[in-house]
Amino acid sequence: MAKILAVVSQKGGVGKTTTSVNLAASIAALEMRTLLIGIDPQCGVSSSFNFTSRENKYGIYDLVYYKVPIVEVIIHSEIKFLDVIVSNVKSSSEEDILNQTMKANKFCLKEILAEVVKFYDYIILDCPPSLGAISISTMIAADSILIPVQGEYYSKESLARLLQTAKEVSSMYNPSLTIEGVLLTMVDFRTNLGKKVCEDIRKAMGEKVFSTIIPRTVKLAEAPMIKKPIILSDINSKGAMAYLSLAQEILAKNEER
Amino acid sequence: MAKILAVVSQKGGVGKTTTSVNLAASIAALEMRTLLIGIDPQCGVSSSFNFTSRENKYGIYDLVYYKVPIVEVIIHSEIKFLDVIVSNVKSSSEEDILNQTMKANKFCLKEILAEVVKFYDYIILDCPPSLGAISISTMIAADSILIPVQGEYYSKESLARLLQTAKEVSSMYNPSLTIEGVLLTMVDFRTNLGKKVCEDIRKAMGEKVFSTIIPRTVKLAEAPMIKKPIILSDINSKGAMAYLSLAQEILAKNEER
Ligand SMILES: Nc1ncnc2c1ncn2[C@@H]1O[C@H](COP(=O)(O)OP(=O)(O)OP(=O)(O)O)[C@@H](O)[C@H]1O
Ligand SMILES: Nc1ncnc2c1ncn2[C@@H]1O[C@H](COP(=O)(O)OP(=O)(O)OP(=O)(O)O)[C@@H](O)[C@H]1O
Ligand SMILES: [Mg+2]
Ligand SMILES: [Mg+2]
Repeated sequence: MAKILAVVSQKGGVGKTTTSVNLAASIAALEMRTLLIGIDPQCGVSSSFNFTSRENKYGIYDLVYYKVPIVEVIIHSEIKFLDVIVSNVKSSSEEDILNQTMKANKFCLKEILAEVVKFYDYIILDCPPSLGAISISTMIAADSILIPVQGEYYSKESLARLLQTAKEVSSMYNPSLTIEGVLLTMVDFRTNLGKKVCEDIRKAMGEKVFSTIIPRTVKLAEAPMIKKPIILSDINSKGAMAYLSLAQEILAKNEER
Repeated sequence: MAKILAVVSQKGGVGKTTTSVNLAASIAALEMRTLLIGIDPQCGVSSSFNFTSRENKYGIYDLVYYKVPIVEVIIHSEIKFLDVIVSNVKSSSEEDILNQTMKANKFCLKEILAEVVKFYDYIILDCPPSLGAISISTMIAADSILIPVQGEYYSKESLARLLQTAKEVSSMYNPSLTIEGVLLTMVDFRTNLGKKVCEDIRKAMGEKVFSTIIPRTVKLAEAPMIKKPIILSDINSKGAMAYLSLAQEILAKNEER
C-alpha cells in the first residue's frame, strides 16, 4: 500500500514543485516504486521533465473531468522506478472547471488513487499555491502533508492558516491525515536571515522540522530550464545530495509500514 | 483620475507583493497620491507593514462582501502620499467566499474603485498566484497589468497563458486593458542563468520589458520580516534604488495622462 504525500503551501514560490519532483526522483533512486502527480494547474511538474507531446497528451484534467482510466494517463519516466502524471490544464477556463469538479466531489482524487495504491510504495502530489478546492481535495486523498517553508521568509500567520486548514480537513473528511514534516528550502547559510528563520521554525514546530535542509543553489534554480530532476543532471551537487538525504529521512520514518 | 495597475502572475513567489509594496512606496516618495490594495487573500501586503490590529480591522473582504464604505477601510501609512487597503481574509472559508463573490459579480472591484479614482494618481493592486475569479475581477478593474518574471526561471507556457487570459478579459469585459510592462525580478547578475532569462524575455516581449531590472538582494528578501518598504528601511540599498528607478520609468511613460 503506497504512502500518499501531499506537498502543500498557499505561499507561492517556496519550492513545492522543486521538492515534489526531486523527492520523487530520489525515492525512486532508492528503488521504491514512486508515482509523482502534478495537481497544480500551472503545469510545474510537466515543465520539469522532457516528455514528448504524445506522452503529455493526458493529465490530471482528463483523469478528474473526462474520467480517462488512470493507466492511460501514467507516463513512465527515464528513471526506473518513477512514473508521472502531469497536469495538462491548458487555460484558465479549464482550471476553473477542475476547481469546480473537485469542489463538487471532494473525494474524487481519493477514489482515483484507490485504484493504484497497490502498485506503488510512495505517491507524491504537487499542490497549487492556494488552499482552495484543489488543495483541499488533495489533502483528503493524502496520508500526510509535507510543508516547504522558504528559508528567507517565515510567516507565522500563513503557517497557522495552513495547519488550521489541515486540521479542518482531518476532522471533517480524512481523520488519518498527519503532518509528515516541515522542510526548510532555499536556505542561504551565509546570511543571518537563514539562521533566524531556521531557529524560528524549530521553535514553532520542534520535532516536525526535517533535519535535512535544502540549500539555495544555482543548480536547483536552473533545474526547470534543464527539464530534468537534479539527480539526473548533477548527482554530486549540493541540491541532489540534500534531496537524497530527505528521501532517506522519510523512508526511515516510514520503515515500519 | 488615477491610473490603476494590477500586478499579476499565476506563478508563485515571483515578487508580486514585493513589487506592489515597493513600487507603491516609491511612487508615493515621488509625491504622487498612491493607494496600494492587497487583493491577495494570503495577506502579503498587510505583513509588509507594521499596522496595528485597530488599523488592520477592515480590509478587502469587508469591502467586497460586507460592503463597508471604502473610506472606513483605507489606512494612512507612515509614508505621506501612501494609503493602503489590506486583505484581512482570516481563513480558507473566507477566501472561498471572496472568490465566489468576485465570480458572481466580476465588476465589483471596478465599481468600488470608481468611488476613489479621483483622490489618487496611482492605484496598485497585488494579486494572488492564480488566474481565478479574484485575479480576473482585478484585471477588469485595472487600466493595465504589470507582470513580474523571476530572473531565474522563465516559462514560455506560463507567460503565454497569462497574456491569453489578459486578452480574454480585455475582449469580454475591459477593452482598455493594456500591458504596462514585464519586470525582471530577483536577477542574479553573477550567473549565466540571469543573463539567459533576460535575453529570452527581451526576445519574447521586446519593448514591453522595463529597462529597470530588480536584482536579488538579501535586504529585499529580509523586507517582509522587517515589515517596512525598503525605501524606509534602507533608502541607499540596491533594492530601493531599483524600485525608485522603476517608479520613475512608469511615471515618465504615463506623463501625458
Ligand atoms: N533550493 C533552491 N535553490 C535555488 N532555487 C530554487 C530552490 N528551490 C526552488 N528554486 C527555484 O525557485 C523557484 C520556485 O520554486 P518552485 O517552482 O518549486 O516553487 P513552488 O512553490 O512550486 O511555486 P508555485 O507556488 O508557483 O507552485 C523556481 O524558479 C525554482 O527553480
Ligand atoms: N529582489 C529580491 N531579492 C531577494 N528576495 C526577494 C526579492 N523579491 C522578492 N524576494 C523574496 O522572495 C519571496 C517571494 O516574494 P513575494 O512574496 O513578493 O512574491 P509573490 O509573487 O508575491 O508570492 P505569492 O505568489 O505567494 O503571492 C519573499 O520571501 C521575498 O522576500
Ligand atoms: Mg509549484
Ligand atoms: Mg504575493
